[in-house]
Amino acid sequence: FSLNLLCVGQGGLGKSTLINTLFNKQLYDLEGKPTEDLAALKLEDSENLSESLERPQGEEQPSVKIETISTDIEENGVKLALTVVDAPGFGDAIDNTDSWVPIVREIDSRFDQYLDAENRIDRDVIQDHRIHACLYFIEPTGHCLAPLDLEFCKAVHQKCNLIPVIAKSDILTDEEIEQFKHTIKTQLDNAGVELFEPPQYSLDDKDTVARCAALCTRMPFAVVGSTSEVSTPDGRRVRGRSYPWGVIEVDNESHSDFVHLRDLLIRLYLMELREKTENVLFERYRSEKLMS
Amino acid sequence: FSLNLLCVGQGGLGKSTLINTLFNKQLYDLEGKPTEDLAALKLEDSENLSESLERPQGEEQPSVKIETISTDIEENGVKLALTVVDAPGFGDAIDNTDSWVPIVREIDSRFDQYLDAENRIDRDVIQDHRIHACLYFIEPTGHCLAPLDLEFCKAVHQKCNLIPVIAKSDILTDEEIEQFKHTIKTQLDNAGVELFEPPQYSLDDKDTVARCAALCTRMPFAVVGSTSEVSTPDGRRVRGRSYPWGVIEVDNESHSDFVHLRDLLIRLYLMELREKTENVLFERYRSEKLMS
Ligand SMILES: Nc1nc2c(ncn2[C@@H]2O[C@H](COP(=O)(O)OP(=O)(O)O)[C@@H](O)[C@H]2O)c(=O)[nH]1
Ligand SMILES: Nc1nc2c(ncn2[C@@H]2O[C@H](COP(=O)(O)OP(=O)(O)O)[C@@H](O)[C@H]2O)c(=O)[nH]1
Repeated sequence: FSLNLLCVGQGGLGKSTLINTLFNKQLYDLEGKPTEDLAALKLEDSENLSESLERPQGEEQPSVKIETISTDIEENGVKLALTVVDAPGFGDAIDNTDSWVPIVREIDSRFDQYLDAENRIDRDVIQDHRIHACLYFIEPTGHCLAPLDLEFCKAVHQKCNLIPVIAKSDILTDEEIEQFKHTIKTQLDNAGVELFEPPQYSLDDKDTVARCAALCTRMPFAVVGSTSEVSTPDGRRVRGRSYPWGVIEVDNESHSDFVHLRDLLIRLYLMELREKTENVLFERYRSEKLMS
Repeated sequence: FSLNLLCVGQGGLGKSTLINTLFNKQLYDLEGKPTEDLAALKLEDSENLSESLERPQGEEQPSVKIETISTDIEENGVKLALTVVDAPGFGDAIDNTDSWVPIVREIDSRFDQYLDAENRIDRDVIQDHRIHACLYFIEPTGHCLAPLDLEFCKAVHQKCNLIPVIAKSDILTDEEIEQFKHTIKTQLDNAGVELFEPPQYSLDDKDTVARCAALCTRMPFAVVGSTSEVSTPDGRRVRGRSYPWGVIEVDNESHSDFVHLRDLLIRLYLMELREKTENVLFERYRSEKLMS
C-alpha cells in the first residue's frame, strides 16, 4: 500500500519529530532534515537555515517550498510505501498571504497526475501519488486558531482528508487542552471546514461505533512527539522528553493523544483514508475539472 | 517611581500571565484581559476575540492596537507606579508587514510627550511616560528567530532597553534552551541588535560583577509564568503549572529563568533601566529629532 501524507505547519512545531515518532523510523534527523540516504532532498533547506543566520535581514524571504521524502515502512506485518510531503516556509514569513497556494497546487497536480495515468493504455500499473491525508499542525497558544490556520483549512478540506493536530501539546495543561479543542472545533464549524471522520458502517458492532465516536471527539489530537529514549522516575525506558520536573511519555495515553493519532492514521483507518480519497475527494476533483 | 514596561509578542505567548507573575498581582485575568477595575481599557480586545469566532473569515484583520494598564505595585517596601503597554494584534495576522510601526510610534510619542513637558513652565512636576524597558516574547520553536522577531528588535533596540525572553520555555528541554539561546544571540549580533546590559561600575565588588555577568549570559531569559497555586509531588504549595508528568515551579531557578528576569527588572536594575532611558536613549532621540 502507498500512504501519501501531507504535513503542514509553521517551522518548529515538531512536524519532522512527529513523523519520525509515528513511523518509528528516523526519516528526519534532529534538525528536521531527511536522514543521510534522503539528505539530498532537503539539502536546500539546511542551507537556508545557515543562510538566514548570516544574510542581511529585510531581504525577501524564500517562499513556501514543497519537499518529498519516500521510504518503506513495515507496520504490524503490513508493508507501506510511505511518502511524506512537507511544505517548509509555510507561515514563517512576515507576509504569509497566499502561502497555502503552492500546497493546494501540489494536491491538485497529484490529482492531475492520476487523471493522466487513468487515461493511459497501461493503466493497471497506476502509481497512486494522491494525498491521502493532511496533518495540519496548530500552534499550541491555548487561545484560538489564527487567521492563517483557517485560510489553510478552508483551502484544502475539500481536496484531502484533513486531520488537524495541536502541536507540542505538552505546553498545555489538560484543562487548557479541553478548552482549546472546544474553541478550535467551534471556529472550524463556523468556517464550514470538514475534518476527516472515520466512516460508520451499519454493520459495525457497538465497540467499533464507540471507539470511532471517541476518536472523533478527541480531534484535534493534542500530540507530543519524540524518538529519544529517556528514563522515567520509576526506572522504565520510554520514548519521551525529560524535564527537571518530570518525564513526558509519548506512548502514554494520559500524557497526550499521540497513540490515538497513530491508531487513526496507521492501524485503524488507513484503508478508509485511501478509499475516501479515491471515491469522494478525487471524484469531486474530477467533476469540478470537467465542469470548468 | 514609575516603571513603564512595553510588552510585545504574538498572541498566546503568555504575556499577560508573565506580567501577573512578575508583579504578583492579577493585572490581567485568565483570558489575558485587564481585571475588573481595568476592564474598560481592554473591553475592545475581548469583543474582538468573540467576534473573530463568529465573523466570516477572510475579512480584514484588525491591525496592531496599543493598550495601557496602570496600577500601583509595592515591591520590597518600594512603591512603584507600574504601566504596562501592550500591543495586541502584533504578529497575529496573515500579513504582518510593518506591524511594528504602531509600536515604534508609541515609543516616539512618549519621548515627544516628555520633550514637550520639559519645555513647560511647571517642569518640576513632569510625569515620566517614557518606555523604560521592552520585553519581547520569542516563540519557543527551538529553531531560530523568525524574520518578524528580527525586524522588531532592529526597529526598537535604539529606542528602549530591549529584554528578549523565550516565552513558555517549559516546552523546551534544558539542552534545547541552551542551543536556542546560542542561535538567538548569534542572530541578534549579526543584525547589530543591542540588548539591555546592566552597566558595570569600576567600584563594583567581585560578587556584583559576577552576578551581572551571569545575568547577561542567561539572556534571553527562558521564562515560565503562572499565578495559579499548585501542589508539588512532595506536598509544597507553589506558583506553577501542573501536568500529568510533573509540576513546574515558577520560582524554582532550575525550572526556568523567571527569577532572574524578575531580579533584573524589579530588584536589581530598575534604577539602571530608568537612568539609561533618561541619559542615553532619550538623549539619542532628542538629538536625532533636532537634526532632522
Ligand atoms: N515540547 C515539545 N517539543 C517538541 C515536540 N516535538 C518536537 N519538539 C522539539 O521541537 C523542536 C523542533 O522540532 P522539529 O521536529 O524540527 O520541528 P519542525 O520544524 O516542525 O519539523 C526540536 O527541538 C524538537 O525536539 C513535542 O511534542 N513537544
Ligand atoms: N506552558 C506554559 N503556558 C503558559 C505560560 N504562561 C501562560 N501560559 C498559558 O498560555 C495561555 C495564554 O496565556 P496569556 O497570558 O493569555 O497569553 P498572551 O496572549 O500572550 O497574553 C494560557 O492558557 C496560559 O495559562 C507558560 O509559561 N508556560
